[in-house]
Amino acid sequence: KKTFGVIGLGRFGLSVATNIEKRGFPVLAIDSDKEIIERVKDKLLHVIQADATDELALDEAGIKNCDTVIIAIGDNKEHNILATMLVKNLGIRYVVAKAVDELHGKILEKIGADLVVYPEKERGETLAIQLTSTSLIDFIEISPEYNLEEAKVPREFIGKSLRDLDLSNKYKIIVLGIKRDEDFIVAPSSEESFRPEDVFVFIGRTKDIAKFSEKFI
Amino acid sequence: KKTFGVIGLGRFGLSVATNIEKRGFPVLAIDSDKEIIERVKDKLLHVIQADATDELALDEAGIKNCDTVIIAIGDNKEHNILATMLVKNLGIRYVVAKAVDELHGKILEKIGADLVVYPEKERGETLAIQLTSTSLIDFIEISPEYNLEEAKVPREFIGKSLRDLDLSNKYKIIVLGIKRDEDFIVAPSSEESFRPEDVFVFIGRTKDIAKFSEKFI
Ligand SMILES: Nc1ncnc2c1ncn2[C@@H]1O[C@H](COP(=O)(O)OP(=O)(O)OP(=O)(O)O)[C@@H](O)[C@H]1O
Ligand SMILES: Nc1ncnc2c1ncn2[C@@H]1O[C@H](COP(=O)(O)OP(=O)(O)OP(=O)(O)O)[C@@H](O)[C@H]1O
Repeated sequence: KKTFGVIGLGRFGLSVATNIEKRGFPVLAIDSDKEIIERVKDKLLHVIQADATDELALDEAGIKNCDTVIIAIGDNKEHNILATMLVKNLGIRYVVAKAVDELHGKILEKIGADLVVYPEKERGETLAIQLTSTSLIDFIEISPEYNLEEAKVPREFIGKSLRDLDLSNKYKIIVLGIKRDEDFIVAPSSEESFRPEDVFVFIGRTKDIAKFSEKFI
Repeated sequence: KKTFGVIGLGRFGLSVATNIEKRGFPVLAIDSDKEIIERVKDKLLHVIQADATDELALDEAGIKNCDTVIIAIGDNKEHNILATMLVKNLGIRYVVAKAVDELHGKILEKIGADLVVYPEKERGETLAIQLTSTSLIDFIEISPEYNLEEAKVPREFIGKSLRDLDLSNKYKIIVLGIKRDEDFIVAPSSEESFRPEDVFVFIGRTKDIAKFSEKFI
């Protein structure tokens, strides 16, 4: 299972860390500030106090076990940039870094960040879309209340048709498609029945999906 | 056409304002800081320098013409709260306010904000979703063979339930949601029946959608 590292547990970093854990993935959460560690340690499973500009400390914290690391250090741009470089040097495959402004973001791209995020700017854009939007898919994609999910077909569903399973009424999820071998069956008919190895894609409210996953996945 | 007001042109507020304008809606952009006004006036059409804690100044700026106002003042929580109260008092129908933390957000709800946003926390959540999820919609949106469509409900469908209409079997399209008044019904149950003015969103193969549209739309 993919492991994530989050460095910097301010509002953005803490939210990234708790939400990744909520979705069932292990998170290594790091911050240099003792008070922050105290405040967040009941909210996260693995919290370590360490200075992310100290390569040895990062290594000892176990950062190399992470597939993806998110650098969420804020005000201190130099620390943010240095931590990003060190994490990339330690061989982390995918590094996401938060930028304070465009110039900072350009530097982060140059030094190897695989993805640069601008939380305030990007949330401003999605809010503008929400306030002016007439598209349901925009709404689903940017609303944390609904979700698009992909999962291996539960053993109990194999051999049963969508009509019999009646998922939209029983679990309030709608099946958009089935991935079978290398193919996508988009908008399957209700006669379609699941086969072993099928992966199905569905949408629904996040809490309904959680209930469904708990039961079958 | 709906008019928007944005008060506070920091990273979040400026992004909200420019993105709403980009989508074709008029924006009244307000900030009290002369340096900020200088920096943003080439990026926005209507920028006014005003102190949003001054009710008269707000009125003179023309805030009452706005259908929706977004309060994006940051550090200064009291200014943010007061501006929210004044804007609500001036009769603005829908007020969105940015909160710095949970306590601040609770106060904003109590004093009448219709929507409270936490940009860093919310962007953290959507990043966590992006990093841990896989998306069929990307596939549908980039494949010329399948399509995502939105259409006014055909007259023949009004009063009929999704179960009776049996669209996935008859026309090979799957209904993802229904837009009704200002609401989205995502993943509707098969008992849901269409009402006049409904707009529904569906996916399917491009040729099946073409057949369907030819018949009903
Ligand atoms: N060298 C470092 N190593 C580890 N953590 C660090 C380091 N420097 C700063 N941090 C931590 O990064 C966190 C986020 O930084 P800060 O609060 O300055 O950013 P912010 O932009 O205000 O955050 P947010 O907007 O996400 O609330 C802080 O908790 C801080 O202790
Ligand atoms: N009373 C006021 N009236 C109008 N504008 C104000 C008032 N007080 C503050 N502002 C403006 O609100 C803007 C945003 O505030 P600030 O920069 O403190 O928030 P921030 O949280 O750092 O912003 P962001 O994270 O969006 O960059 C500033 O440009 C500031 O000039």
